[in-house]
Amino acid sequence: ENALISGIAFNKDQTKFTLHGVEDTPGIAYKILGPVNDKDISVDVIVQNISVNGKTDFTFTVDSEDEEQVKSILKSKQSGLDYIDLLIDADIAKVSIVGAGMRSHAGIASKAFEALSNESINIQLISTSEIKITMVIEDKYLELAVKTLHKAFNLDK
Amino acid sequence: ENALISGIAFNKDQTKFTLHGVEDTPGIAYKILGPVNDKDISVDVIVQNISVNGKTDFTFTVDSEDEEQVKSILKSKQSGLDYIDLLIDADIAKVSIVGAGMRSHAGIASKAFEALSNESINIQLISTSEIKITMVIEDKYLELAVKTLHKAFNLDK
Ligand SMILES: C[C@@H](O)[C@H](N)C(=O)O
Ligand SMILES: C[C@@H](O)[C@H](N)C(=O)O
Repeated sequence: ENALISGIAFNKDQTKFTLHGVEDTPGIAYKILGPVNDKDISVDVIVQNISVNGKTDFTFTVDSEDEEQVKSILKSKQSGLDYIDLLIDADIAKVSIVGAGMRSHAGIASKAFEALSNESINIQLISTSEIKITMVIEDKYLELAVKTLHKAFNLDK
Repeated sequence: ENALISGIAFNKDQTKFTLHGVEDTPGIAYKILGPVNDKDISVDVIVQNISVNGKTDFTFTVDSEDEEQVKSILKSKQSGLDYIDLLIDADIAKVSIVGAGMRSHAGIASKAFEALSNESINIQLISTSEIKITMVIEDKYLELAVKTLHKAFNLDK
């Protein structure tokens, strides 16, 4: 499956927002992202996993320059949203394995996970699509992660 | 941004596996997906959000025909993985908004979230990339969701 990988993309200039403990009921995702969109703020990764005991976490990343504005939007909405905690983290980097038509992610993803694990790099967030496996890690490991993944997928020229 | 949307894709034949309460330490994602990949099982969506108190949930979907095999792989790995609970759900449908170059997901995502919320359809899982916003919902709402999203994005011919 290696032949499908066209490269490793990365971005250090994002901030991750996590609304911890939102209600898992219809309309909540819109209540979170609607106000951010109304201010024309560009959102990149959006990840939400299933809820346990009716609550879940909703995470999204924005360009770091928009951090202050997003923070004030979310803080002003807290009463309507009812989340337990707002976690903001600018010390992140996004690393993606980019390929074409990755029918099954398992092979490519497990190879990427293995490569990062061999370097003891912790994966904070994972999101996949047909063309990309996106992982958020601590920004201090970005260079090591990119080097490791280049090697794992034989992308070293 | 409507012009960018090319269609709504969906799939009812998947099963969602969630390992609830895995340790958020390097190597865990590989320990989960490595064994699944070793058996050549095709994995589609992979979602993991940030951890709280050192534990997080890891979710992935497979074709429903592979459900039993994945279940026995994960159950046999429980001692090495140390998860609190294995949640399996075949009553799901995956619905995706497919577009090209969606630089910012906020506009398209919040419109999709609003459309589903107006029909009281709960979004269980969210994962995004440049070309797709993927949502997992209960399979009984699939037809309504696809109709609603077609309308919201003016895709009705
Ligand atoms: C948490 C959020 O995604 C909620 N389930 C919704 O449908 O909006
Ligand atoms: C939970 C899992 O993703 C872990 N953080 C890892 O790096 O493998």
